Amino acid sequence: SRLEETVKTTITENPVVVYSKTWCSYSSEVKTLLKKLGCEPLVIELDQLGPQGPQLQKVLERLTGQHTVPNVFIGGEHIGGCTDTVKLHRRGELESLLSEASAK
Amino acid sequence: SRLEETVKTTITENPVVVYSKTWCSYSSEVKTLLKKLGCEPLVIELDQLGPQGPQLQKVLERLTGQHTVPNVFIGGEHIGGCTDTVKLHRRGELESLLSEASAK
Ligand SMILES: N[C@@H](CCC(=O)N[C@@H](CS)C(=O)NCC(=O)O)C(=O)O
Ligand SMILES: N[C@@H](CCC(=O)N[C@@H](CS)C(=O)NCC(=O)O)C(=O)O
Ligand code: FES
Repeated sequence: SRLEETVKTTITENPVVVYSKTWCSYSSEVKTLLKKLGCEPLVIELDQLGPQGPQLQKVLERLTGQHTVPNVFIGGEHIGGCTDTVKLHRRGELESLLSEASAK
Repeated sequence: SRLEETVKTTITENPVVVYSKTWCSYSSEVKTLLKKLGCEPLVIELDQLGPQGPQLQKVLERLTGQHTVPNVFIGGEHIGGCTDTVKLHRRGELESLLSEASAK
């Protein structure tokens, strides 16, 4: 579908992408963490896109199996949600992923 | 207002009350923590009450100054949100608050 192609292009052309919701604390946490590590994530706030928001969320579920936010991509790869990202950071792997994706 | 009276009665008659949203991870975290500490919170899921949900959320804001979820009450007292509750737990104060409340 066209929306699916849009998502694929977005995550390929942008080193760090976060699909988020403005009111969601888990989404805020992951955005704050990534910015703290010096990267400028492309943030897509699904609650600010009118009817396209839920559509995008469905496409993301089809592509990643994940229907929740935040939904994080680094270097075109699906990372996961907030807990997954924090886990990677605790293992010391997040920063290297970010530099590989040349997001810093 | 009648809704305000309902809230006041709810938090007075129930030792632990959590105003929550079913999809919210911060709400889940606080519910899990309280249950892990052996208490049976009364949980009110604001997203499952139709139009009354947003109304309740407004009343809670009037009563507590807090417009977010989760909104936690112990022994009739406003505790705060997820981070506030976790903070109390880390200081070792949550469990004593809980036992005091169930002794009332
Ligand atoms: N463990 C996941 C939890 C993700 C989750 O449950 N997200 C919630 C919001 S906090 C969600 O997407 N709920 C459904 C929705 O908002 O559409 C993570 O760390 O990201
Ligand atoms: N620090 C607060 C954050 C509370 C917060 O921002 N809650 C969000 C959901 S995670 C919220 O209520 N957003 C507005 C809404 O859902 O109406 C806490 O720990 O509870
Ligand atoms: S909506 Fe509350 S943590 Fe995501």
